[in-house]
Amino acid sequence: MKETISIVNQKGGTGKTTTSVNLASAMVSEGMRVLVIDFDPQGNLSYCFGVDPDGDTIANVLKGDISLKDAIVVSESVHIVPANISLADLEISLVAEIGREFYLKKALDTVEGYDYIIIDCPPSLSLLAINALVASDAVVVPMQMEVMSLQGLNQIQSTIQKINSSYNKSIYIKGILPVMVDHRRNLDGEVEGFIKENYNIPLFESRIRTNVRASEAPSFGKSVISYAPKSNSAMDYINFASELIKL
Amino acid sequence: MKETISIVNQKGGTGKTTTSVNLASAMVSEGMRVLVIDFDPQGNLSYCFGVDPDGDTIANVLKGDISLKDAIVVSESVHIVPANISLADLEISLVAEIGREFYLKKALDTVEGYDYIIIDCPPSLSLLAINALVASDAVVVPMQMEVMSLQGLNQIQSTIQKINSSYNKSIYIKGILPVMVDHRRNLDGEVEGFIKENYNIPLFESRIRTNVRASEAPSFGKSVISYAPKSNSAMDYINFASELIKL
Ligand SMILES: Nc1ncnc2c1ncn2[C@@H]1O[C@H](COP(=O)(O)OP(=O)(O)OP(=O)(O)O)[C@@H](O)[C@H]1O
Ligand SMILES: Nc1ncnc2c1ncn2[C@@H]1O[C@H](COP(=O)(O)OP(=O)(O)OP(=O)(O)O)[C@@H](O)[C@H]1O
Ligand SMILES: [Mg+2]
Ligand SMILES: [Mg+2]
Repeated sequence: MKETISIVNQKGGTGKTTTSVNLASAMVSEGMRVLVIDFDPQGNLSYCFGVDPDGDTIANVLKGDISLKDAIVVSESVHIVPANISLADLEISLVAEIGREFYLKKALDTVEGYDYIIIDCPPSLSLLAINALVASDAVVVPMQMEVMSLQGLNQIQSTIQKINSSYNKSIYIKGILPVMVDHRRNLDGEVEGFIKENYNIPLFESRIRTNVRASEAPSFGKSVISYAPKSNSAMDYINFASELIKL
Repeated sequence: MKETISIVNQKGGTGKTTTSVNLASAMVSEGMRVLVIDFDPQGNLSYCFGVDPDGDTIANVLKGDISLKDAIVVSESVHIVPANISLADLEISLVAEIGREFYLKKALDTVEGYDYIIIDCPPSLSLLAINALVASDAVVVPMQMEVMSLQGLNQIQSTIQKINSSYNKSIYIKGILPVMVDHRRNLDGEVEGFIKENYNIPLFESRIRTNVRASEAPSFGKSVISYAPKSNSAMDYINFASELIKL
């Protein structure tokens, strides 16, 4: 019953990391066993969970230094494989390798016992993101309801199509998650309407509202579920976890 | 008197493109001759200026198909070299080339007559960003006053130091520009204070406040200076342009 989900959006700052952290934490509080892979050389997810950036990382795993199991650290009962800048060099060295798109998939195939594996992706559709997609069953696209955010949707769709026809016959977009939503702005409703009319991609029911607690939590090395459990952002992510688990 | 400025931040969604578009437009309204290079395969800057994404782009220039001069299009009196997804393939093909860090610099050396050249960079510190830095006199770092944004500052500093010691002896960070500022939030003031105490990087006087007009403008293919000249964001960018020109 394991499902591997990539959190993807090549547009920057669309709440990918915030969603990876809080979705994982919310799922665990619903009794799920969850593994999160920090797959961004920026290492933001690792920072959000208060993980030491200088230990073993996913780059060491993909290089073959250690097994994935041995790279796992635990925070808030979430299992995490950290990342740091060494992942950027790893990506460059991978470019020349045969089967370069399958390195993450092969590593994830060595572990079992998880209900969900979540992969936090960088703001690009380069080789790292391709590895994440090839290794995944489904994709969640966190999106700001902004004009500039619409720009990237076509590219995400065509990337998934290419992966479907070459490497991973069954990956699909589970849905778009509107994040940093502000219901007072007309723009949010307009962008949402535009997506429903022009794209054949499901929109989740859940909405993640803008809430300062979500951006404060990382400085305490905690998810917002743990840092501010009664806040809007904690409630929103718990709703989203329930919606996702029921699908 | 030409100065080439890279708009850099490997953290996503920190207002790099919004700053590149509106700084360029504001400088032109102050009588400057400005060239902007869209250097992100997402092509957001090109979209913001209403430029056709399927014409000649900076990728064609770097491949040697056409001269930089012939790739220039004009919008709001700003000279623009567009970009689209072909820049991503160009980056990959550049990895193996000798002198791969100097391709943009060589292209920019073929034009003259500009007071400022502005380069809009992608959310990464990969080969494209390195080309931009090697070609630049100075760097502006637009930053949200958020905990997660602080994460990247060390990396930017060490990247600039490495470039100084290898390729471009004189590039420096002109300053950090706080963007999407919300004075009602305590977090903004705390992050600003943290930067002043812990980093030896200048903070500009100007502040770019959060203002929905800035995010509406792109759907009209205009800068916010042109779309909503009396809005807070237009005023803030005009202030910033004056501050920069006087430095
Ligand atoms: N619901 C929210 N309310 C308020 N702030 C938020 C919310 N979600 C995210 N943020 C803030 O917005 C910024 C961007 O979020 P985040 O880093 O999660 O995006 P990202 O897509 O992972 O960025 P990148 O493209 O750099 O990987 C961060 O400073 C984060 O704290
Ligand atoms: N001052 C502002 N007020 C309101 N919204 C803003 C402001 N500046 C930028 N935005 C919005 O925030 C989002 C991110 O801005 P922008 O695309 O300029 O950042 P970026 O750093 O270029 O992102 P990327 O890392 O993807 O290149 C966009 O939707 C933009 O319209
Ligand atoms: Mg992230
Ligand atoms: Mg941009």
